[in-house]
Amino acid sequence: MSVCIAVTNQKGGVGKTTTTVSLGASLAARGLRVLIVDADPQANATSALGVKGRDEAGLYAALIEEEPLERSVEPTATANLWIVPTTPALAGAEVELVTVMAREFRMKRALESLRTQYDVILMDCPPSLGLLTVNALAAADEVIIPVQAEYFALEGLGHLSRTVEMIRRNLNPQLAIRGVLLTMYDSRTNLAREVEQEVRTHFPATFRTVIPRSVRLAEAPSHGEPITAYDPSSTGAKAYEELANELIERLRER
Amino acid sequence: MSVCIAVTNQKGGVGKTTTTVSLGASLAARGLRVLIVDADPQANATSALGVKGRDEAGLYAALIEEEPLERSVEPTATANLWIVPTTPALAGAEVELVTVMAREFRMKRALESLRTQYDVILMDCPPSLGLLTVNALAAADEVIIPVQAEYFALEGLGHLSRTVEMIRRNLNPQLAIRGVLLTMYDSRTNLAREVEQEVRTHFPATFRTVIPRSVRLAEAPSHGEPITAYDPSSTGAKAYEELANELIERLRER
Ligand SMILES: Nc1ncnc2c1ncn2[C@@H]1O[C@H](COP(=O)(O)OP(=O)(O)OP(=O)(O)O)[C@@H](O)[C@H]1O
Ligand SMILES: Nc1ncnc2c1ncn2[C@@H]1O[C@H](COP(=O)(O)OP(=O)(O)OP(=O)(O)O)[C@@H](O)[C@H]1O
Ligand SMILES: [Mg+2]
Ligand SMILES: [Mg+2]
Repeated sequence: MSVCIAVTNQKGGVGKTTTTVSLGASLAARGLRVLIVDADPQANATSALGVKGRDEAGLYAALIEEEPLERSVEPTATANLWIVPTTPALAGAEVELVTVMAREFRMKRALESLRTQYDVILMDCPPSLGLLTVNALAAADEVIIPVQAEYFALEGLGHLSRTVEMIRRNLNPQLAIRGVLLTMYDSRTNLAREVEQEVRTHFPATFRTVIPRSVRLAEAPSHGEPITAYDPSSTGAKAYEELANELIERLRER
Repeated sequence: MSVCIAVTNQKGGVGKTTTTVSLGASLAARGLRVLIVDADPQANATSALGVKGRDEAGLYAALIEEEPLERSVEPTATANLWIVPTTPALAGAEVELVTVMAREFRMKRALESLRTQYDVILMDCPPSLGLLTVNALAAADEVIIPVQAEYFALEGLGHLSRTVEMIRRNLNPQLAIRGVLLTMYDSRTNLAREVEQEVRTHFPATFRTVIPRSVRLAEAPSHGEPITAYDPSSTGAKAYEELANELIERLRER
């Protein structure tokens, strides 16, 4: 199994980074070799795993200077989990890629030689549909779309699925939406239940697993640890473990 | 008094749109003439006020085709509150502005003729530091930075304040950070208190007013109403009313 997944949603703060890091760590705990690619200039996935990015290496160098990406892969404190870290310098790539040849395929090319070394590659995307996200979608086999169970996140889903369709038609014919994931779910509110119903109706591929709002998930990044290390018995850790199982099930059915 | 304020933070989901709409409505309730400019292609401020954007009008036409902005101003259901709505087509401006002359000043020019008609202009920014946000910062007199009381939002503050400093030196000498605003504050968690302490230490201009987490604020947008209309007695509405008072106090001291 070697699959490359983009974790994306242009709506901000829906749990993209938390999902990439927590799901990555949960898959690694099951023995899969997992690579996380931090494609967001905020570099939150990098710091959430306690790693420090270097400006001259990493994704920016691979996208703009076509440096081989192997050199930028770093181990994390979690077994079976590696990362291509990033720094805010990556924001420059968003503008510099505009006039570069085959600009949408730079990430795909950079990842090609790494594909065989990992079972799962997870790409954390910035909250936009700019060239960094387009690159990740052109390189990916499939997409996971985290959605906070609230109104603005729901509103943006239609626009995002049209963009994925556009990428499939123009850049990446086998790109599939693997699933929409409900995050920060607070079952005490009507809002969450209403949004869940809307999402499940319009997106049948929505994961059964729902990630509850859990402050332990928000605390873990300040310790530079994924939830599997910071508090493995928390509801957040258990939910991402369940998601890892559900994803493996779905990947086996492909 | 005529002041133009950019509400910005590249971290996603920190309450930029909620603050722009709720603060705008609270200032309008005090009798000030307020204009909201939706500078985010997600167009969340537009839908939160129950307004529909038109692709051919609005901010995109003003930035790229230099159409006068007056034509795009629409009233809202709230007295004294108007909006320049937007649609996802605005995302195109982020790429198209890259090669345009005086690209950072298009928003400033577009707003010039409107400045005298409003007491306060609030610009809702997208979760990035791209050309739309740079345009808003070049046009603004001051900046309000919403920060969720969590780790990733805290981490991004240093980078944002360096960017504001860069804009002040190169594009807009009188740009000042009016304040950092703590949002979605859950006083039951240590995380919130720790982040608050860090923020107040490094950013002395942090507003006294803190916005609590309140599900009524998350419900209001699905009704197309600001919190002042949807649930004026909620803790969220009262907090934004307090913020409006504190802002007016600070603006009088300028
Ligand atoms: N299930 C959860 N319960 C509680 N807090 C959460 C949960 N998931 C994420 N968070 C917190 O919510 C905030 C937003 O999550 P996160 O940063 O992962 O979203 P994002 O989509 O990656 O944001 P951005 O759009 O800025 O990249 C973070 O402070 C994170 O720690
Ligand atoms: N004080 C609050 N209490 C509860 N929910 C809130 C509060 N403020 C905002 N929200 C909700 O949290 C989510 C994020 O807020 P909002 O969309 O305003 O942030 P943003 O910074 O504008 O996001 P983006 O980065 O995508 O532009 C929304 O669903 C909003 O309704
Ligand atoms: Mg993120
Ligand atoms: Mg917003």
